[in-house]
Amino acid sequence: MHIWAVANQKGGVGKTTTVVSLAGLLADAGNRVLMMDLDPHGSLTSYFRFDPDSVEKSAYNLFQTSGKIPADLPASLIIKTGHPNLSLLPASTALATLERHAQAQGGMGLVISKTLAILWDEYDYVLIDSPPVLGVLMINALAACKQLIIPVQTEFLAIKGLERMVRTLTMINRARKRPVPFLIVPTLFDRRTQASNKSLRSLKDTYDDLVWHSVIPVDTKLRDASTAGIAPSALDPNARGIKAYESLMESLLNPVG
Amino acid sequence: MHIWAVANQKGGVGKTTTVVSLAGLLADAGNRVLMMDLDPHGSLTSYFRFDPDSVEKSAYNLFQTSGKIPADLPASLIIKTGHPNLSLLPASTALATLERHAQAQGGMGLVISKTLAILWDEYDYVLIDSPPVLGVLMINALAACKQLIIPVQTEFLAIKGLERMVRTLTMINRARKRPVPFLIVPTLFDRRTQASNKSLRSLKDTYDDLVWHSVIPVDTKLRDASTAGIAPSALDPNARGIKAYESLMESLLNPVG
Ligand SMILES: Nc1ncnc2c1ncn2[C@@H]1O[C@H](COP(=O)(O)OP(=O)(O)OP(=O)(O)O)[C@@H](O)[C@H]1O
Ligand SMILES: Nc1ncnc2c1ncn2[C@@H]1O[C@H](COP(=O)(O)OP(=O)(O)OP(=O)(O)O)[C@@H](O)[C@H]1O
Ligand SMILES: [Mg+2]
Ligand SMILES: [Mg+2]
Repeated sequence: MHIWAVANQKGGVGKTTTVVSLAGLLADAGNRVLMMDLDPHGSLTSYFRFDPDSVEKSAYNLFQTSGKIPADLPASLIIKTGHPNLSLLPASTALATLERHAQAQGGMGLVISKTLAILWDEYDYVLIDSPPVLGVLMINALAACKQLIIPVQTEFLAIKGLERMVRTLTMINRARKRPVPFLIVPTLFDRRTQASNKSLRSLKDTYDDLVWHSVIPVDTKLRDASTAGIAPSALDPNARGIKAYESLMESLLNPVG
Repeated sequence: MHIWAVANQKGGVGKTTTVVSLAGLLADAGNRVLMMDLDPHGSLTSYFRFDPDSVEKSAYNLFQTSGKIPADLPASLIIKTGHPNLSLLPASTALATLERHAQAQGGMGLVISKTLAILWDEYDYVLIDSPPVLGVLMINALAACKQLIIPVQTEFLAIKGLERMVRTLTMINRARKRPVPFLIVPTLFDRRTQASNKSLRSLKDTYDDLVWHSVIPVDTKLRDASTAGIAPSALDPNARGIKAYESLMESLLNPVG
């Protein structure tokens, strides 16, 4: 099982869009793919027309087990998306209450790792969407993943916030046996604007080969797909945005060096 | 003192951009303006070149007082931005730890209201930026404000998330003596795309006169201002984005009906 998490404390940088784009492409290639929505706001869950406010079974149930997860629980929470080979473990807005209990209960940082250990033979790829906040849910995603993708908008505020994300990651990596490899992916890139080009150069100057060699361009087809409630590759496999995500998938599947 | 909060649980919809644009314009008109950054990620603080990771005095200090705020504390946390009449009470990344203690301490929802009661005669307008998460910091902003502005990107996922925000607000309004008036402001509007126009229509169909009569267009000058670290009106008072924020300010200052 390959476990990829997508995280960034900055909001609106394309985390959910990255999860659904890559997951759709991996499923199209014949892999059994599970998406996990750990964002209490539930964008990924809403994307596929499920309601994070009223869903009865969700990732929240995993955190109600005080540490020992029953073997049959994870599979019972998973729903089909209608896209072949693509399943979803939805979010519930109740996830927002977990932060408050994290202090009292302790040890909540490994709930998702334990869940994926139970599901190990069921899926080839698991893609985890996380909220734009450093808290117990993001920690779970960072602790469980084997590869981290950090989408960054090519503009000042988003790059400023990246420093913090990279520092957080370095801290978490110290506590892990094996550090998580991460890739910084420039998103919402608009080649017509000066600001995008300047920011991309400064991103590469600062982070060097931690930055993916290409970019995800602005492509309204990616928005149209969320309006239609289908994975972007199902809407238009030849769209610029999808072609870029295909090349990102290639880079992740065949890391150089 | 007029207290405006800008909030939305969806990330990247232009909350920080709205705070800095309106605050700059109100300051240019001769008002004494205070911006408050309640986002642990500290975009507004970084915008003005202060570092949320290392700032010693911040909004975090207000929450360390277990309920009774010393009269001289709020003013001691405020810094100048270099823009005339515009001050900032910065965020610290330590704000991210508050959620965990909120459960144990209780009554943390009114810290910002109590702070502004102390600063009442010092400022004409206070604009509060909040994180994209429903938690103790957003609750503080909603409890303290007299007017709420909800920026919404004109696209499906952002509109879907709005339902939850409006429901949250209705819930909080029940606990307040006087309900908070709120205005939904369409942002990042790109009149060239079908998706923007369609979404705007559906927004108005659903929320009627809760939606501002105009829109904030996509304007790269707003991004350029954050790269330059100055309020957008100082960069270019005639930019499309700033003209739109001027008209929003008018609507807020002279509400119809
Ligand atoms: N490459 C792209 N081209 C055009 N639109 C995009 C692109 N990537 C993302 N978007 C749009 O930008 C908005 C933000 O994207 P998304 O919701 O994926 O970000 P996020 O980081 O998951 O946000 P949040 O912090 O709220 O979780 C959405 O409306 C999405 O459709
Ligand atoms: N009208 C606009 N035109 C062009 N760019 C914009 C506009 N409004 C916001 N932006 C840009 O979009 C990005 C997101 O805006 P901003 O950071 O203000 O959103 P936010 O809601 O505060 O995000 P977060 O959820 O992370 O706090 C920023 O890069 C900002 O410069
Ligand atoms: Mg998201
Ligand atoms: Mg912000």
